[in-house]
Amino acid sequence: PPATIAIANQKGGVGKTTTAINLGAALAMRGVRTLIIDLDPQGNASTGLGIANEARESTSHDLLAGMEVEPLETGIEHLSIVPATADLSSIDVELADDARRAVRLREALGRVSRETDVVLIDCPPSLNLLTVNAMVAANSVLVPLQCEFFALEGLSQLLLTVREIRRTISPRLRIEGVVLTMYDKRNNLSRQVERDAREYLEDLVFRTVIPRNVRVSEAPSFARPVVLYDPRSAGAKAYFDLAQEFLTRIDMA
Amino acid sequence: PPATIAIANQKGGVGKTTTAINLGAALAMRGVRTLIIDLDPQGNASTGLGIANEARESTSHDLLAGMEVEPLETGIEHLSIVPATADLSSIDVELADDARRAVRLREALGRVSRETDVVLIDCPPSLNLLTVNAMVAANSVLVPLQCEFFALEGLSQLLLTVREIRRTISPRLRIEGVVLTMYDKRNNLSRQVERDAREYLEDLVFRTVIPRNVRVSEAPSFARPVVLYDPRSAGAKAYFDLAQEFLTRIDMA
Ligand SMILES: Nc1ncnc2c1ncn2[C@@H]1O[C@H](COP(=O)(O)OP(=O)(O)OP(=O)(O)O)[C@@H](O)[C@H]1O
Ligand SMILES: Nc1ncnc2c1ncn2[C@@H]1O[C@H](COP(=O)(O)OP(=O)(O)OP(=O)(O)O)[C@@H](O)[C@H]1O
Ligand SMILES: [Mg+2]
Ligand SMILES: [Mg+2]
Repeated sequence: PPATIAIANQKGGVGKTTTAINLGAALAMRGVRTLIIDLDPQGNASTGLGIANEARESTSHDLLAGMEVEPLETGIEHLSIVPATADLSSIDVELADDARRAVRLREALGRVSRETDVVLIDCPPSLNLLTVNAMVAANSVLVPLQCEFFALEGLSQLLLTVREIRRTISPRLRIEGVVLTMYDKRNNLSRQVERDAREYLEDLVFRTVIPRNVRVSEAPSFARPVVLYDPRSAGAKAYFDLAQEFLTRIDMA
Repeated sequence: PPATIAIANQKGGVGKTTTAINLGAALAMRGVRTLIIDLDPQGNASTGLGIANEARESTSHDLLAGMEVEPLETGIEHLSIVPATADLSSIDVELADDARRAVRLREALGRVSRETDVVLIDCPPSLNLLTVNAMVAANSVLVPLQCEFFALEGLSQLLLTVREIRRTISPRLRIEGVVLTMYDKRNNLSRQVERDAREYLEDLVFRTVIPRNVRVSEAPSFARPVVLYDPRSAGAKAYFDLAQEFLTRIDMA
């Protein structure tokens, strides 16, 4: 079965979607067959990869509801996606009486990821049923950590959630690592957060640091990952490095 | 009763907490008695105002559970807060069988805001029961909108939710306005988002625009709002302007 990674952090705007899109694209460019599952009702990963609303016929909501789903092509070789729509936000209510509501994605994933090497699940900014489903379906959790003050505050809550899932449903779930994002070398705060993260989390923190780079935030408006929109930019280079380090960490380099 | 405003946007990291803290502090500095309700389990508004975890004895979770709550002083005259802790995240489950779960905050707010002019409710990045409670308790919704590509995408979902609450529970709920945040004048994207927002939303968009300003992101690490941490900074000036424009809009200038 494919290496399945949940990209999660309940703090909002830290770079979860940007990491799912660009790590996914960088892996695909190296020939790694990659599937992105958009599990956020905002559908930003689907939009950032140019999937129009009308094209989102079979979605991650359908996957959780137990229906047959066919991933969509993204126009990037080896990269496909199961897109999201807003109706995903009612899944808590729909599955409220289902005793197996936490394992729905794990059960469904086998059917959509037959010819896949890596699955990346983009999570919403919350520790709700959607993020729990992603963690239960995953082998490990990748945590984007923005280099800002509020970033470290939510981390202990996230690690507690992972530990609880490991204790109850997924004994082998682990943290893949923490990726520092939007690092601004002119800003004291960034240096401080990096120092604190490496001291407190040690080897969990990836060596690759993603800089704040305007080309990264421009890329989604052209419906392309920054690694294709501007491959020579500092942001793209960092995501190529991240893909290399990621493959080494999961023994696929 | 006080003017009650929900600061909401399900897109993460757009400046909801930063706006609650700094609009709140700027209003208090003008003698407007202001109460902040931290309704995000991350508790960032509480942390950003220097409320230590140990001091969060009576919280917004208690408010929703129907208990007596006494707001805490923030050290800033005329500004008080009902802080948040992580147990707020289980409120969905706790109130699942309560037919009145959506009006809990509205019913409780009268008891804590007797000597208040303005109540600001900081919402989590989601359209869940917490944000619904905030909108039902409020007279209007203030929407921080980050000047980035994904920002406009979630707006229609947010406006639909407000319309639904107006139709079902709160006939007088309206949009106070949209505040553009993290505007970077060097960045084409910011100009484009501003142009689109003013064309699409017209007078709903506040004239005041909050610039991206490193002093704003540094302030929380000193547990002070930027309007006190560095009142001459571009970020602080913008929040003073916002407070002026806000008071004019709610007829309290
Ligand atoms: N390295 C970067 N440099 C500049 N801008 C970035 C960078 N990474 C992300 N961004 C921008 O920051 C914003 C937040 O990023 P993104 O949407 O990926 O975060 P998220 O964690 O997925 O947010 P949410 O919590 O809403 O799901 C986006 O507008 C994105 O384009
Ligand atoms: N005008 C600004 N200039 C620079 N940084 C800013 C500005 N406004 C907010 N920030 C920083 O951006 C990050 C996101 O802001 P904030 O936490 O207020 O957003 P939020 O919408 O409350 O996030 P969440 O969705 O997680 O609740 C924070 O680290 C904050 O310090
Ligand atoms: Mg996202
Ligand atoms: Mg916040």
